[in-house]
Formats: sequence, C-alpha cells, structure tokens
Amino acid sequence: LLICNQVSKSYRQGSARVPALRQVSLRIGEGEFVALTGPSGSGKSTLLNICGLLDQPDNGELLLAGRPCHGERERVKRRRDEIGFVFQNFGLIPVMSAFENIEYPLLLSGMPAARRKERVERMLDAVGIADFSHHLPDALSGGQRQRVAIARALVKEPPLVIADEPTANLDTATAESMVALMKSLCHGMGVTFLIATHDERMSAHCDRIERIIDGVLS
Amino acid sequence: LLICNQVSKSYRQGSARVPALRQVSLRIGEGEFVALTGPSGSGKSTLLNICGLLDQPDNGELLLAGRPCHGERERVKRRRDEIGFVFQNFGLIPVMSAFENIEYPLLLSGMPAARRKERVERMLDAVGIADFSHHLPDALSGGQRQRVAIARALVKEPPLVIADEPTANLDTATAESMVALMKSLCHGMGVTFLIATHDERMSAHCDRIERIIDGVLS
Ligand SMILES: Nc1ncnc2c1ncn2[C@@H]1O[C@H](COP(=O)(O)OP(=O)(O)OP(=O)(O)O)[C@@H](O)[C@H]1O
Ligand SMILES: Nc1ncnc2c1ncn2[C@@H]1O[C@H](COP(=O)(O)OP(=O)(O)OP(=O)(O)O)[C@@H](O)[C@H]1O
Ligand SMILES: [Mg+2]
Ligand SMILES: [Mg+2]
Repeated sequence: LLICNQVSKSYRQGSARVPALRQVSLRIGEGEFVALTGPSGSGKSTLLNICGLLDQPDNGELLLAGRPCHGERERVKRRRDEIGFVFQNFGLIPVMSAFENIEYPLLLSGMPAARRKERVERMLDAVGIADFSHHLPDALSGGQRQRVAIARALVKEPPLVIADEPTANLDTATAESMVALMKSLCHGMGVTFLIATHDERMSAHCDRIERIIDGVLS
Repeated sequence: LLICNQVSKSYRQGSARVPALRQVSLRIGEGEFVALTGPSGSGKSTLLNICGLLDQPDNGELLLAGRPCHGERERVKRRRDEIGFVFQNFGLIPVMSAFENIEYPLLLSGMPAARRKERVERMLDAVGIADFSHHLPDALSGGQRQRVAIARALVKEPPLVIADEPTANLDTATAESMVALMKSLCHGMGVTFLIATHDERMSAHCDRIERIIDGVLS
C-alpha cells in the first residue's frame, strides 16, 4: 500500500543543513500493523509527515496504493480521502469541541448529518470520552486530547492510518484499549497502520517493528 | 516542604460542574522524589497546577515551605523563585530558541550573563540537545522540545520541581538519562520532585508513588 524509495529530507537551519532522513526505503502492505521506533530526533515524525503527504522529500519517491502524488491538489485530495493522521502534538482545532473535532473529516466527505452523529458517538465511546464530547480542547486533559486526535484519525476508517506517538499521554489501561481499537480496525476492516512510538506497550502488539537511527532505517 | 490539606477543585462546563479534585491531602518532605500516577483524566495536572501555584483550589489549603500563599503577587513571586515546572504540553516560547527558553528563568533571577551562558550550556548538555541550542521550538522534534522544557525547569535548581509527564515523548535511553538527571539533583542538591507520570520507567525510580483516581488520592 505504501512504498518509500530512497527518501531523503534535510532541514535548513541557519547556514547549516540538518539531515533528518537519509535514503529511507520502506514497503508496507495492506492491513499491516507496523511500528516505527527510534531515539528522540531520529527522524520518525519527518518520515511520517512524508508518508502522510503532509511534506515532500528532497529526493526519492513515495507511492501510495501504487501511485505517486503529483502536485499539491492531488496531495490534498488523497490526504483527505485515504489517510487518517494522529499528530504528535494532537493538532486539535481549539474553537471546536471534541465532538466537532472528530466530526470534521466526515463533513469533508459529505456524509449526511444523522450518520455523522452516529459515527462520531461511536468513536467517542470507543476512545472513552463520551462524557466530554462538548468540551473544547483546553477543557480536556492531555490524554483526553490525545484520544480525540485518535478518534478523528479513525472516524472515516481510511485505508491508511499514520499515528505519531499516539499513546504518549495515556495510562496503561487506556493505552491498551487504544491499541485494541486500532488492531480491531486493522484486522476487521483491513486498515493499514504505521505508528511511530517509543512505547513498548504499543510496539509489543505490532506485526513489524522498523527501527530508525539518525535518519537511517536499519 | 509541600502540604495540601483537603484540596478540592472543580471546573464549570456549561451548566455542569466537573469535579477534578476531591478533598486531596498530601505531604511531601524536602528531598523526596514522588510520583503521582492515575488514569487519564483523573486529576493529576489539576493537582500539579495547584501545587505549582499556577491555579487555586476551590477549597482546602496549600502550604509551601510551611507558609500559605496570599494573593496573586506573592504567588507569582514564590512560583518564580521556588518552583520549576515542566508542563504537559511543554509551554515553550515559540519565538525563542532552545537556549533562550532555558535561559529565561535566569534572566528573572538577575544572574550575570557569563554565568547564565555557562549554566544554560551545562543544562543543554545534560539533556542532550547541545547541537540544537539555536533551534526554535518548531524546528525541534517532540522529544527535543520536552527536553528543553525539562532543562528550563531545572536550570535554577529550585527547591521544588513539578513535572507533568516529563518523559511522555522520550525513547527509553533518553528517558532513563532524564530520570538520572533529576535524581542527581534530588540527592545532590536536595531538590524535591513531584512528578505526574504513567511511565513505569519513571515511577520505578521514585521514593514514593501516590495514586489518584477520579480526583481522589488513595
Ligand atoms: N523545521 C525543522 N528545522 C530544522 N530541523 C528540524 C526541523 N524539524 C525537525 N528538525 C530536526 O530533524 C531531526 C528529526 O526530527 P523528527 O521530528 O523527525 O524526529 P523524531 O524521531 O520524531 O523525534 P521525537 O521522538 O523526539 O519526536 C531532529 O533532529 C530535529 O531537530
Ligand atoms: N478547564 C477545564 N474545564 C472543564 N473541565 C476540565 C478543565 N480542565 C480539566 N478538566 C477536566 O478535569 C479532569 C481532570 O483533568 P486533568 O488534566 O487534571 O487530568 P489528568 O490526570 O492530568 O489527565 P491526563 O493523564 O490525561 O493528562 C478531566 O476530566 C478534564 O476533562
Ligand atoms: Mg516525533
Ligand atoms: Mg495531565
């Protein structure tokens, strides 16, 4: 489903260049549940942003469902239709409630209101924050915000979910139920997962663990 | 050093009240290294914000070094002089580099420039981001931001450090060195630590583990 070929990315920092990814090649098949681990600063978020069509590599190519992405318009469309993304810092919309944040991707997909409501409420239950559906993000605890971010990424049951440290703020019981939720989508709906994590509680459940150090996939 | 007596706090949410803390009583002695654990949404951040003089309880009292805080002016002063705080979402100043974010508490303390530079560089080394001292927060990885937040809380070697999930975004090796850094300040300088965490790698090293569930300290 996802193929990276010799992907490289570096950042300009003042006069220097920070090499974040060095010729990374990676193949992920449909329905796989893959963990990406590595030290802090090793390039996990950078790689996920490229796989999630949020950013472009300096070199190399990315194929999603066998096809490369040409141009911003196509990237935006495919990102919206084919990928659910859990950001490392959650990326919730501050002026929208938990319910509205989770509903948002469904608005873009043109789903009718009654079905949206039913789908969002199911997700709120699944991540255990039904009682907080009307809270704005600043009226939610860290782990509650993280769970809204997870629910938002999953609500459309997209073919590919990319999650960047999705359990970092969660206690063990909550983390375990998030893993179970993701696995059920994976095995039940064939959703593919690529998860950056240093959390053993998460990587322990993955089919495959890819390791990255200093921008190099080993 | 820190005494909470029957501290209660609830939040208004629309017409409802969300009880976050229920008559919490807690005593922490000088030089103790205490973990506060509990499920997501159980009240950890709320309790830490009160202990850190960032927020006030609805009921009950807080004594810091035996003395209560009266009035905003005194709270600001004592917060600045006596407490280092690691926020769950880091709270870095976006327009300031890693170096400047860590230096900031020293500016408020009137330390001369040469000593400040020396102290900040020591902290940057201690948290392993010396190479990124000039990066702004958005040019840092999640775990690098977290380490800047830790360095900023420790740079003044305050009598009390309050840390809210300080290792959430860190790989195991980095997390272990952060714990070692904090313990050395604790045992070497007698700094007291109150750390909210669900991270076993952290709580395993604490003298004491306090558990909170639904706003009640057991
Ligand atoms: N905009 C940027 N400008 C300069 N350097 C950057 C930028 N974004 C990231 N970097 C650097 O690129 C490297 C890789 O960052 P990345 O966020 O991919 O790491 P990571 O593996 O996700 O780390 P963590 O586990 O701490 O989240 C880091 O050293 C970081 O400082
Ligand atoms: N401003 C607010 N308005 C309304 N409710 C709030 C507000 N801030 C926090 N809460 C609620 O108070 C409860 C306690 O929140 P708190 O942030 O203290 O939990 P926590 O233990 O730190 O959780 P986590 O482990 O997820 O970070 C949560 O249920 C949260 O939704
Ligand atoms: Mg990252
Ligand atoms: Mg919290």
